[in-house]
Amino acid sequence: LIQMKKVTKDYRLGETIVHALRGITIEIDVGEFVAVWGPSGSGKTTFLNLIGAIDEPTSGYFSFNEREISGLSDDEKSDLRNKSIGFIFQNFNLIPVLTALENVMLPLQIQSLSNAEANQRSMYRLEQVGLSDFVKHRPDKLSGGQRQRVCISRALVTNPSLVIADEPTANLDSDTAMKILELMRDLNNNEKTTFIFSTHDQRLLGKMNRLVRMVDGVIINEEDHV
Amino acid sequence: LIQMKKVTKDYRLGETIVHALRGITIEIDVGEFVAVWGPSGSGKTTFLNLIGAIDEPTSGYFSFNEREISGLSDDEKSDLRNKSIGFIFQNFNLIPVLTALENVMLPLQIQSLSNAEANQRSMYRLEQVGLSDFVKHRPDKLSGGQRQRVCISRALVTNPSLVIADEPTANLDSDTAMKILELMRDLNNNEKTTFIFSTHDQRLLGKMNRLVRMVDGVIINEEDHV
Ligand SMILES: Nc1ncnc2c1ncn2[C@@H]1O[C@H](COP(=O)(O)OP(=O)(O)OP(=O)(O)O)[C@@H](O)[C@H]1O
Ligand SMILES: Nc1ncnc2c1ncn2[C@@H]1O[C@H](COP(=O)(O)OP(=O)(O)OP(=O)(O)O)[C@@H](O)[C@H]1O
Ligand SMILES: [Mg+2]
Ligand SMILES: [Mg+2]
Repeated sequence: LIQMKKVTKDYRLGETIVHALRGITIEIDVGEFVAVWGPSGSGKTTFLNLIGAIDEPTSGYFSFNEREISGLSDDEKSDLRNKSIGFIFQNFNLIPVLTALENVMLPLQIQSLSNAEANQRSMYRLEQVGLSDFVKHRPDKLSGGQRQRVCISRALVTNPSLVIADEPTANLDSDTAMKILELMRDLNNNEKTTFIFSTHDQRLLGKMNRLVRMVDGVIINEEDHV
Repeated sequence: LIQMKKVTKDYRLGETIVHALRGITIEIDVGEFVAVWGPSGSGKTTFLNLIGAIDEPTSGYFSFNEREISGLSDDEKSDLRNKSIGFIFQNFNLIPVLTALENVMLPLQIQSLSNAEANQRSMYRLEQVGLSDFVKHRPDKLSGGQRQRVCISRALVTNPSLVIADEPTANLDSDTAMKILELMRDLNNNEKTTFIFSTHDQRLLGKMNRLVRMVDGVIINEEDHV
């Protein structure tokens, strides 16, 4: 599904250059359930943003489903994201003037589904994360963990083939985190949905099929579990 | 230091009322190191906002240093917060157009310290959390865990007598989280700084002096550790 060869990512900051990724080589197949972990600032979010075609490498080779990403136009990338990828952002990115339900419906309305179907699928995803009673709340009227769960629902509502989850349980208590993990495991087992996580959460790390360790913009360790 | 008796907090949401706190009775003394934990949506942030005089109870008695909070004017509350309380917010609240350093200096500039002294104290706090190389970055040029650490530095820079920390390690890897905990423990031991946390983080919960469990807006369990 995903192939990266010696991918780098630099950010310019005034006079200096920040080398956020310093040569990433990795393959991730359809149906994997893999977590990237490592110190704060090591490049995990940057890596996930490249996979989600939200950002572009500075150098190196990156292909998604055998198509090289740098060859795609902005429209093609945007289309790819909307149809195939569900993204759970580390800083949420909910739209403040929309309710929880409206935020979750948005990706489906971009796909021109009917309001009725968008509504039904969004309500289903919000129930799955325990938010049935909060669908009319706008983000500022929700707790941190409730906002995080709205983001999770939004990422799943399009039935994506790839879910990219950046710290999806950082604001959740253990019971809720475990329920979310079960939900994602089921999708992975039943629908073959590919999951790529970034997480510091030991409760999740212990349950991954594959762990990729990142330090200072490079992958330094890989572990496979049965 | 803090006394609450049968404190409630209601939010109005259109036609309905959300009973976020349903009768909280608790005492917290100077020098304590206490964590509030419980399910997402159980009222922890609401509770911390009351303690920090950011919000007011709907009913019940609440005093801070023997002074009843409902009797204070907005200016008196604002003064209390700026001089005595350091607040680490669950959703960060950094000012986007200011650098990390400027964000940390802000509470000291409100206190009319000289720029030189504000700068020196802020650099010290940023070093303590490992951010010396990032002081010129604005928040959008920082990782999630780096933003969280800027918030921690900002809360400590005024040398407050009370630190209120809402999920202060949610975005931090284990090594960094442990360093932050050590830093706070030292302040608690050496300066008698009072710490009140809300956290889901098992790495922290295992190291608290006192654990307060909240469910559905009430305290249902207390544990003291030696
Ligand atoms: N301004 C508001 N208006 C209406 N309801 C609110 C408002 N703020 C919070 N709530 C509700 O009050 C309840 C308690 O929220 P609070 O933020 O205190 O929870 P929490 O324990 O901090 O949760 P988390 O662990 O997810 O951060 C939640 O159910 C939330 O939806
Ligand atoms: N737009 C930007 N401009 C400059 N530097 C940036 C930018 N975005 C990120 N960085 C830097 O790149 C490095 C990697 O950031 P990234 O967000 O990928 O880290 P991370 O592993 O996700 O960290 P965390 O665990 O704290 O979320 C960090 O040192 C960060 O300061
Ligand atoms: Mg990150
Ligand atoms: Mg909260």
